Amino acid sequence: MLTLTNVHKIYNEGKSNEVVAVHDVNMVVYKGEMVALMGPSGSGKSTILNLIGGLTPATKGTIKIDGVDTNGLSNEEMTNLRRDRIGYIFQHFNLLDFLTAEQNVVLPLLIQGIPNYEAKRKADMLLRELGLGSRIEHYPNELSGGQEQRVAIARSLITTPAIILGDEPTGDLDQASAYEVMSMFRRINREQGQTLLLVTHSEEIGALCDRIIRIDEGTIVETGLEEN
Amino acid sequence: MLTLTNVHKIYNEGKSNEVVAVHDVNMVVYKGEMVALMGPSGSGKSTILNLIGGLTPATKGTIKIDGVDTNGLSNEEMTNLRRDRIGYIFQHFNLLDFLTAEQNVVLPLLIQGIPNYEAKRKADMLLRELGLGSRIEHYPNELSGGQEQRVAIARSLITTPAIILGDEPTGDLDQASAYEVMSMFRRINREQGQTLLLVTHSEEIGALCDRIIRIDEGTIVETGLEEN
Ligand SMILES: Nc1ncnc2c1ncn2[C@@H]1O[C@H](COP(=O)(O)OP(=O)(O)OP(=O)(O)O)[C@@H](O)[C@H]1O
Ligand SMILES: Nc1ncnc2c1ncn2[C@@H]1O[C@H](COP(=O)(O)OP(=O)(O)OP(=O)(O)O)[C@@H](O)[C@H]1O
Ligand SMILES: [Mg+2]
Ligand SMILES: [Mg+2]
Repeated sequence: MLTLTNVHKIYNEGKSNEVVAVHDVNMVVYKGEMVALMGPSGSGKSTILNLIGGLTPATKGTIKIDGVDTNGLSNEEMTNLRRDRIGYIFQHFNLLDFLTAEQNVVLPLLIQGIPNYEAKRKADMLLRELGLGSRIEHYPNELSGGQEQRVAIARSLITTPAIILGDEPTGDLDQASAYEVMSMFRRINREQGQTLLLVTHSEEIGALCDRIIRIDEGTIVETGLEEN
Repeated sequence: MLTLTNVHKIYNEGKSNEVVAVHDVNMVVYKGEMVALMGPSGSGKSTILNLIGGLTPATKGTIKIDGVDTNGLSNEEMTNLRRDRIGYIFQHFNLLDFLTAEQNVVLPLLIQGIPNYEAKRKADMLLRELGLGSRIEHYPNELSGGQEQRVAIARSLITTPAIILGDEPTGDLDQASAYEVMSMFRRINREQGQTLLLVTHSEEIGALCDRIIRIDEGTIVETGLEEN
């Protein structure tokens, strides 16, 4: 499903402010798995998600999504891949603050050409399921941190993407809400076979996944496959 | 130190989209305490911090900081109180993205009229203590989420304010880094008598505080004083 082979990401390569964000990364996420990615602050977790999602180019190494080398794709092909097969929950949500919660969530469907009424119906259902039924018309600055996060989660799920990349998707939620979101993730993982790679700082959330990949100072230190 | 008496905050009062964010809030934080504020997503925690910090006006009720009713202050007096006596760590940091980590942290000192070299010295010391020695010249978009959070923490501490209001100050940190930040908070609390009110979703972080105030659906359900 997702394979990273010998991946490196270096910012400002060769300059005085060069930073090796990740190096020698070899990682696999199998189709239909729900995997946690954990590690200290600054260890490279968001970088790995950004590399997989094609939001930043790798300095070295190969990234394959469903066997397709993302380096070999044109800009348009990568954009289509992201639009149709990947759902992304950003660490700070990246909602559009001039759109309501509902409008933020329907956007990926409108981009796919789904009619407005159908997109709205799906968005409202998801938002209600996440406890935001009374916040559908609110703008991001009229929402609490955890409410914004749930809007971002809804937006990532609405196109039922094959792969969901979540960067601390429960970071702003209390424990009860976090568990509700995790059981929602587990349900779509079981019922629709969606693959999830979730960055988290919480061992409890990690324990709810099939395995935990651990990263430290830019490289993988545990794959969680050793126990099998 | 901090008293809230019969505080209410209603958004869009009287309109169809009226939201009661908090109501009937009675709360005290004593001088020199380190108190946690916990509750479900959307229950009113950020609202309470915003009310105390004067970032939003209360619809009803009284807020006193060191015996001074903040409602009776002029805009200028409130601004001075915020500048000199309150440190604020926002839920999403609110760093200025056109300033480096160091520049973001020196800003409150420059506003107080401290000379640049002295402010820089203090900022670098704090950033190093928080593990960001190698990130001093980085801009916010060149930092990881947890690194940004630590810059926000440094910025809130640099003026050694009497009161620190932290909105999930360890939310983007791994457990080890979170504990380091909490022991830093505990140290300044013990050594300098600073008062801290910290919103958190983590019971472990709450347990490191003197007591936990719990909020649910906009009103206080536990003060943590009952056990004494
Ligand atoms: N400008 C606004 N207009 C309308 N409603 C608002 C506005 N700002 C906040 N709210 C509502 O007030 C309630 C309390 O919000 P608040 O941000 O205080 O919650 P919180 O406890 O900090 O939540 P979280 O843990 O998710 O950060 C929420 O239901 C939110 O939707
Ligand atoms: N544009 C950039 N230029 C230079 N360095 C960068 C840039 N973006 C990220 N970094 C650095 O790369 C490293 C990895 O960052 P990344 O955001 O992947 O960490 P993370 O594991 O997600 O951390 P956190 O848990 O704090 O979110 C960090 O040390 C960060 O400072
Ligand atoms: Mg990150
Ligand atoms: Mg909040």
